[in-house]
Amino acid sequence: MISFKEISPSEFFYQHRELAGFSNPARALYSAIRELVENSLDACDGYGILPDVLIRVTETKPSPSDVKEFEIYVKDNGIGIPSEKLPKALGKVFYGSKFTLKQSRGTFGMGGTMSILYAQITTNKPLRVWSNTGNGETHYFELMIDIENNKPIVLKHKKFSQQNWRGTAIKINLLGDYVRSSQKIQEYFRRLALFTPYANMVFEDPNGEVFAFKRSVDKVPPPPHEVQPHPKGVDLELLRRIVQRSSSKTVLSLLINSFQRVGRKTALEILKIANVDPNKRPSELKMEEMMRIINAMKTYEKFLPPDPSCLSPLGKELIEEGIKKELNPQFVYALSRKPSSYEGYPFIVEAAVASNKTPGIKVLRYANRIPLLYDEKSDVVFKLLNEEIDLKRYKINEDEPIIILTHICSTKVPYKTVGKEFVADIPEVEKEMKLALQKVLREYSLFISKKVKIETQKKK
Amino acid sequence: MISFKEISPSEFFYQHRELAGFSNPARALYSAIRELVENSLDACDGYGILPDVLIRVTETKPSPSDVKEFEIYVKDNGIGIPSEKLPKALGKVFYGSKFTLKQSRGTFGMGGTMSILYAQITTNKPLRVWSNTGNGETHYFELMIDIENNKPIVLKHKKFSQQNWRGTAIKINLLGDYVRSSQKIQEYFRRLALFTPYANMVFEDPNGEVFAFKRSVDKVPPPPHEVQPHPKGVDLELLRRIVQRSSSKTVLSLLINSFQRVGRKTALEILKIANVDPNKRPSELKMEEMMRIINAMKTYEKFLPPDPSCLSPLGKELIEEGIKKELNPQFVYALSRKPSSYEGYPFIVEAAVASNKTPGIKVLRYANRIPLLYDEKSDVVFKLLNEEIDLKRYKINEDEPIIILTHICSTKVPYKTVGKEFVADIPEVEKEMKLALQKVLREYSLFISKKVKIETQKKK
Ligand SMILES: Nc1ncnc2c1ncn2[C@@H]1O[C@H](COP(=O)(O)OP(=O)(O)OP(=O)(O)O)[C@@H](O)[C@H]1O
Ligand SMILES: Nc1ncnc2c1ncn2[C@@H]1O[C@H](COP(=O)(O)OP(=O)(O)OP(=O)(O)O)[C@@H](O)[C@H]1O
Ligand SMILES: [Mg+2]
Ligand SMILES: [Mg+2]
Repeated sequence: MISFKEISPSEFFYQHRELAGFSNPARALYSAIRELVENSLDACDGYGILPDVLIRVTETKPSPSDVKEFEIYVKDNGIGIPSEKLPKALGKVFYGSKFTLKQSRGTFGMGGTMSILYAQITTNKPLRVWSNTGNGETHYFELMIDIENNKPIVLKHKKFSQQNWRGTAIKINLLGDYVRSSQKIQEYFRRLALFTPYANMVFEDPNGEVFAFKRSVDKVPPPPHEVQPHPKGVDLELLRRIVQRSSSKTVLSLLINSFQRVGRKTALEILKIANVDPNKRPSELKMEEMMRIINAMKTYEKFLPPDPSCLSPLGKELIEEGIKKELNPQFVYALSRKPSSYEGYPFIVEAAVASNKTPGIKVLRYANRIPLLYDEKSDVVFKLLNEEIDLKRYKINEDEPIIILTHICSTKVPYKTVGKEFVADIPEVEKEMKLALQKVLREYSLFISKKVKIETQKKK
Repeated sequence: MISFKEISPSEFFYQHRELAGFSNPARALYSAIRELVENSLDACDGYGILPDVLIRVTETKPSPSDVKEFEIYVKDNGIGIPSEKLPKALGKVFYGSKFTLKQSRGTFGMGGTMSILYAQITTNKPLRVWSNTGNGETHYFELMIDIENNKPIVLKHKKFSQQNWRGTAIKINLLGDYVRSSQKIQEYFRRLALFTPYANMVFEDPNGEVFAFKRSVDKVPPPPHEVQPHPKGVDLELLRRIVQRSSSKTVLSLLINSFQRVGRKTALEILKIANVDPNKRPSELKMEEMMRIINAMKTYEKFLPPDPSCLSPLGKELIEEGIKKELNPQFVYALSRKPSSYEGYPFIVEAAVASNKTPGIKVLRYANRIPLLYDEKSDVVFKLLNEEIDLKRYKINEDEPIIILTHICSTKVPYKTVGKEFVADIPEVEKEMKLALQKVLREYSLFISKKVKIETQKKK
């Protein structure tokens, strides 16, 4: 008698927490910190707020072992979490506010929740969270997760008046290993500060060391806007849902109202190719007609590329500013390419080079402003720098004192893992990334040539 | 007004189907074929049945484009799917029969479902499936998936008498690209046949080419048995559930009955370390006491290693047989290491070398008998062969005509992705894999020395 069962999303990621980056105490400490900090930053710069984020990690009880209990406290001045949504936001996998077509660090609806889940199963201590959306009321919750059923368990809920604070503060206790993860965690913060020059961040580590990153610019880049789907990203499921929910009276107006880059003229052309009556009621569309509309959209070549207002690149100026602030290099050059797209999802590639003080090529990868520190060899950037681009052509040796920075931002970064460790080599992305790298490397080689020339002249 | 929402598991993997290996038509064709074939093989050798599997892939309508509709038909003689479970088995993500502590190819409860989902969104055609569990009744279903709600939609269900068949036959229509995936698909079948010498498999490809693999051995390796968790794999959530469901009268008997490798003496020692009364009723255990039991189990050093009866390695004999059948090499040597474990999950590493007819080191990676063909550079085996093991010490050059085979089988293969593409470098796994590789490479270098000696003598 074979037994079948269903498991919930939280159960699945409890069983396979390594898929989400919680494979062992050292890695889990890193992942919990990054997930909470990225949530805090999203809650700030996603809404035009200059971030002030405090991260304090302490040993809760001294122990001779490296693996021990740590408390992670993360506090921000972001938009806060509405109290009626908070338990699910942090206590349910696949629940969140970032499932929209808009760039944000978060995307899967589970990172914060996984941190709380891991904390709970290793220490049995609940999440403690304070949040105020700026309405004068701070809500305090003690939460645990019902892992088998993927729902929050509210152990405590209090609210109190607090007029001058808006933001979120989270406290979790988990089994970690700072000895094995401190280098990565500290490097994460340095790289984060480099790419978030408008943020104040303070990291107080378990050894009492304080890493303070003060903002060097006082303006947040313009936050992105949510956009409608692009016709190149449509499939049958998406169109079926659009039709089901649409209040449009005709197929013509449905296309115009539901997709970006589709005006009246374009919509009429599409429907002509699909052989569908523009005045038909959407509810009367047959599946075969929907298929023909999709195929027409697939083959149609005259759409404008996706609207990039859903993206928020850092930009040449801020990237160079961040690099100067953190690394103070002799030479720096950054660029931000024009928007491109893959499968209807817009993306922008940014890149930079800087001279370094120590030898050895150092690659800093970013995606949606998140520093990626793991699985470098699997990333499209590594593939380009090791197989596609001949560094010698740019006068770059193996131990060149150079920093190469890459950033891809998109409404859907093509991560290959739920732990957001590396980016897949999608053809359009690889092409854009290659062009960006070639350009910045060329600028670096010009700097090197000029430098050599000057030094040669000095010797004369 | 920020809008929050929940998405279902099928919705999540619809949005992020690249995480499951369905990133584009070429890759999706490969993934659908492999997921269905692996389900068929599990349904056979997991139950001691000699597999007979037919895979027929046809173009449903001719088209000048490479990307077009294909029909995939997979038929097996396995144990079948009970009719009352079938709609959910194939129409619901995170539903299946393989969530147990027993080796099988399937593990996530979603591979077959994802193939049907991808087929549905690219062609709108339902899954057609016939299944008979050997009770004389074949059930026929036409199914689609309600993606937003993660549940099956039964469009049709018929049953008819069929006395002489047991097994499952699945037919799906999906958008694929055989031009871009044929090499990988054909290589997948060759490698699968090599590692499944007891299976009859026929692959009829869209060009009418027939790849027939006849079994060369008539015995299936003994199927694995489900086992209880090992104390080294316990965490608070697991213990809490065991306590909640246990009908044991005392904590002492709960430990003995719920865990493998825990007898009376061991259980008493554990409870002594944890300072918990052995005669206490499980329902009266406080959380702090459970934590102490967990910590005691973590630090206890005298457990026997995990019971490997939940594993089913192929074994030296069958591996060499499979290699000889497929490759007919001059030299072959395989080994199967003793069981090991990581985090309470037992695993066995197997490895083999064979001389090849063409130059160039060829690495064949397997996990739970599945050939892994993607993301080689991210796999622990690649790391070992490129960074940890000096191939020159074994007289192996870059273009050596050698085949190196690795296999890890476990109740939990440490995959890093839901698409089962590559294995993480868990320390215990890396150590075992390294020892296995060093041993087989040493055997190969002995063969090479002997060969050189013979040829030198011939020349004299
Ligand atoms: N510090 C915070 N301030 C405001 N809202 C937050 C904060 N942390 C979490 N949230 C809310 O909780 C939701 C769930 O967070 P969670 O990290 O689990 O998923 P996510 O950020 O949406 O996606 P990802 O899994 O990619 O991180 C978020 O979408 C956001 O709405
Ligand atoms: N050909 C088959 N014969 C018998 N049972 C099958 C067959 N195909 C699927 N099943 C049943 O359907 C369930 C779901 O299959 P699915 O491929 O979605 O998940 P899985 O095989 O359990 O895990 P994975 O996602 O790792 O493949 C299986 O667990 C199995 O019980
Ligand atoms: Mg998040
Ligand atoms: Mg499966």
